[in-house]
Amino acid sequence: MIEMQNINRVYDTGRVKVHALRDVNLHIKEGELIAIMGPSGSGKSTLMNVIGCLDTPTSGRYSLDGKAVNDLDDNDLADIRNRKIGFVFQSFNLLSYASAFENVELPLIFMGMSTAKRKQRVTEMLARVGLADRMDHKPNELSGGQQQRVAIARALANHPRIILADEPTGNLDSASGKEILQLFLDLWKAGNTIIMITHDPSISENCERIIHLKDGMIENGAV
Amino acid sequence: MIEMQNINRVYDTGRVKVHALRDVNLHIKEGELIAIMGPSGSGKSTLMNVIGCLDTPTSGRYSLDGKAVNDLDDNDLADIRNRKIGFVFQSFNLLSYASAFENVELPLIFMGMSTAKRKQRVTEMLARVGLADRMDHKPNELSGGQQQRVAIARALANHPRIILADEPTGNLDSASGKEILQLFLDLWKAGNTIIMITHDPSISENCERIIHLKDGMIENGAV
Ligand SMILES: Nc1ncnc2c1ncn2[C@@H]1O[C@H](COP(=O)(O)OP(=O)(O)OP(=O)(O)O)[C@@H](O)[C@H]1O
Ligand SMILES: Nc1ncnc2c1ncn2[C@@H]1O[C@H](COP(=O)(O)OP(=O)(O)OP(=O)(O)O)[C@@H](O)[C@H]1O
Ligand SMILES: [Mg+2]
Ligand SMILES: [Mg+2]
Repeated sequence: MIEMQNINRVYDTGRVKVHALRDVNLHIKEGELIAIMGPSGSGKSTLMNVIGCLDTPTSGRYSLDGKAVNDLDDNDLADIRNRKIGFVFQSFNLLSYASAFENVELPLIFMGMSTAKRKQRVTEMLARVGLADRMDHKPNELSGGQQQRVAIARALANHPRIILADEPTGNLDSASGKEILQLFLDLWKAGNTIIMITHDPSISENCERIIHLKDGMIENGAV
Repeated sequence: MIEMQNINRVYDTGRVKVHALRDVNLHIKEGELIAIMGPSGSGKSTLMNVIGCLDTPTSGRYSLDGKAVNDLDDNDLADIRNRKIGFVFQSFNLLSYASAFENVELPLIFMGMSTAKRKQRVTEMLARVGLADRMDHKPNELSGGQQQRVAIARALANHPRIILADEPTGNLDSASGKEILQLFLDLWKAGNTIIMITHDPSISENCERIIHLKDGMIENGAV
């Protein structure tokens, strides 16, 4: 369902130039549970952004569920980002002026969910990540790990079938990290596809397969 | 040198109220290497901000090197924050419009270091954290772990005697994390005081003592 051929991504601002992904070949089937690991700066987040249709490769082909992403129009892309894929960002990307509740609610508003159903879904998601008593707090009124959990709740609110999580437990103590891992495992057993960037062996050892990145290349060739 | 008695910190915005630190008693001597651990939301960053004179307690007494912090004027406080204490923030707090080099250089400009000496010091610090080839990148042109390392370089640039690091390896792979740990251990052996918030046992097991926080309280009473 995720097919990448000869994917390259070069960042070139004129002032700086970095070849962040080099000839990446990747094949991920529906329902897989995958960990992406590698040194800081090796291209993991860049790869995740391309998978999530948030960034366009400099060259190469990427098809998602059989359709070339390059050929999709803005509506298709919006639909993918809002409904098909849930993305947990490494730096959370929360709206600073909105509460935890409102941050999680936003994608549900976009997909046209009713107010009553939104309230139920948001409350459920925030409770699931242990933040029932923090729903009215804004991001700067939350601890780092709490902000991370709001980002997780927001990514999962729409019940996406593909979950992309960029270091989802980096700011969490081991007990909270275990709860989040269990949440992802439950979603995987329900048939969803989960791809997690992690530095944490206690997470990667639970995954079906580990993709190792180094200097923008997948080690051991195509996967 | 760090003496806290009955420290309380209540966040009260009218809309939300959280008793983040409760009757904290703490005594840290010069030259100690300390880990602070505890669940997400337990008050670790709040405690660190009070120690670092970035936040004022709601009640209780805090003295640093024998002086009551409450009695210090703005100049004393600025001096403490710029020269005595190096602070690595959990969310990095880098200037988004400045390069890695400029971000690390800023505290050195404030203390009046010459241009030539600044160039040497900044280059040295960034090389020390493995970012010699990323000096001109702005934060949004850096990976998460690279941003974290810029924050570390900036905190250490002024050679402070007290280093406060809030989860300094949360975004780093284990190899990079080990290098950063070694950097802190070297600084500790040189006689500096190091206090690190961490969720990582491979860091805390290297510390002289571990302070455990839970629900705003230090477990096992005064330390
Ligand atoms: N400005 C604020 N207003 C209200 N509550 C706040 C504010 N900042 C933090 N809090 C609350 O205070 C508590 C302690 O926050 P703190 O950031 O110290 O936790 P922490 O131990 O560092 O957590 P983490 O491991 O997730 O970073 C949290 O429950 C948080 O929701
Ligand atoms: N906008 C950009 N412009 C230039 N270079 C960039 C840009 N964004 C990222 N880079 C560089 O591309 C490389 C890959 O970045 P990426 O964020 O994918 O790494 P990563 O594997 O996620 O690292 P980490 O584990 O530290 O989060 C890094 O060396 C980084 O400096
Ligand atoms: Mg990354
Ligand atoms: Mg914190």
